[in-house]
Amino acid sequence: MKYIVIGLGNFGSTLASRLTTFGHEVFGVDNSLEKAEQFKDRITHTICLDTSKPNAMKNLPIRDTDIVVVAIGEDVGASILTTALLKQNNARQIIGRAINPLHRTVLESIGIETIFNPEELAAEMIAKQLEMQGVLESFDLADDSTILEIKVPERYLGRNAGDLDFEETYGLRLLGIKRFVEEKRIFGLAKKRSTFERNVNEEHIFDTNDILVMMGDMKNFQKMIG
Amino acid sequence: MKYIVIGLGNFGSTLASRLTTFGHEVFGVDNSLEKAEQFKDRITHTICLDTSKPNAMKNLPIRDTDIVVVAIGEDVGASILTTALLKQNNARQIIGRAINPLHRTVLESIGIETIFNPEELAAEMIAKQLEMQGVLESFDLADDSTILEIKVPERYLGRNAGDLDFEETYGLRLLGIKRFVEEKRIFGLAKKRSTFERNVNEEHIFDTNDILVMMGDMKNFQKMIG
Ligand SMILES: Nc1ncnc2c1ncn2[C@@H]1O[C@H](COP(=O)(O)OP(=O)(O)OP(=O)(O)O)[C@@H](O)[C@H]1O
Ligand SMILES: Nc1ncnc2c1ncn2[C@@H]1O[C@H](COP(=O)(O)OP(=O)(O)OP(=O)(O)O)[C@@H](O)[C@H]1O
Repeated sequence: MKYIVIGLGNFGSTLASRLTTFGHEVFGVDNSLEKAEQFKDRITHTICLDTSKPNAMKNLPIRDTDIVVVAIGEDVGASILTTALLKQNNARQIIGRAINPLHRTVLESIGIETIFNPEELAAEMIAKQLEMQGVLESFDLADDSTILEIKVPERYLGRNAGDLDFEETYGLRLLGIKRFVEEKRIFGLAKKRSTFERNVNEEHIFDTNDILVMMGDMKNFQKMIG
Repeated sequence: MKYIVIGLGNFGSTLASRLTTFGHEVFGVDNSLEKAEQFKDRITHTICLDTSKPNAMKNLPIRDTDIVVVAIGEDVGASILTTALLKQNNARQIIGRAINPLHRTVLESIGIETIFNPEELAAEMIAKQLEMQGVLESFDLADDSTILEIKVPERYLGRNAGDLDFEETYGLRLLGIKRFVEEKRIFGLAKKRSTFERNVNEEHIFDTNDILVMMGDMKNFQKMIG
């Protein structure tokens, strides 16, 4: 594929280099000569150009390019002008970066294929990774059925097992509650021993030592966290 | 879980809001009052505070917090001072954002659990998504075996089938090459018809109409694209 990536900040330069290592032909564009120089060994071609100027477009192989990515961040004006010029020059597919809702609205009105915000995407990703750390153990029974052990979510602490919303909301069945208890032994050495309570009383009040053992489709669990 | 997220830019505010919707108790911190106000309905608590000042730390519930995320971007100095103060105040787990290699090196030397760059993470993600668009069709034979039809990668164009590196590098077997040909019919109406060549000559030269039909473990293919 042939790509043009405009704006070689952290986001644009990483994208352009990655696409280059995947074997594509990538033109990396930036109006800072220093940036164009910095990445010339990691991107197929780099060009120093101010893409917010109409003349700039004739220096880019737009007609042969499959996808143009506008990765300019802070300079919203330059991002919008660049996008408008690309559209005017019949770029086949434009992907644009928006740094705030107004920026996004203007790009939408110009009419481009895809608009994203790198910082928001990364935050979603990291939030989900942090959430998956709550999963202590998982065991696949089948493609559509997994047994999960998860630390009881904060929002259930102090509430009754009867309040649990997992079942209706996510199709996950509570198999029971697992707890670790310390068992004193001969010579006073404490040892952790796990117990599993299969019959969970509706009146049971969740505390921080409760581990919920759930069964259901992993896709539903992922829908719950994401 | 209890979180503190410092810096409510695009990244920090999205992370803090997401964790809040997952049911965690989140303190969102920013030295801009406008930011603290803007997100007060989306984050459990928001506090206006300059966290690069030693006094700031006593206003944060650090001892009860599981994870502190330093999401300050541009102001590298503030990010570093904040991180150092958190470390000094025995924060249990610190996750930090670095906006360039030097910033990352300093945070590493302070000694925190995880360092990331949101723009780079998002670029990796988008590069992979664009790469997966090269997959025209896929059909799962089994958990560890998928048949994939992919447009011939740019880097093979003009080269011999004998040069193909998929097999040794990725354990993907080339089953054959599929092509669409136009077939003239009665009344001159052209119709696309596909053909599949199972015996690929080592001398065959790849061109843009070739579709590679590969078989192998999807995990290996994903390793190929990154
Ligand atoms: N008119 C323009 N033409 C070409 N490139 C431009 C133009 N305006 C800005 N750029 C480039 O876009 C790049 C990214 O923009 P931004 O100002 O957001 O930098 P950044 O904050 O380093 O980016 P990132 O958030 O990706 O790390 C910069 O390298 C900048 O030089
Ligand atoms: N000393 C400080 N104490 C607390 N918050 C701070 C401090 N310095 C900066 N911040 C906040 O950190 C936030 C993120 O920093 P940055 O300057 O990168 O903003 P941004 O570019 O909007 O962020 P993003 O890249 O996440 O969109 C800002 O909202 C800023 O007010």
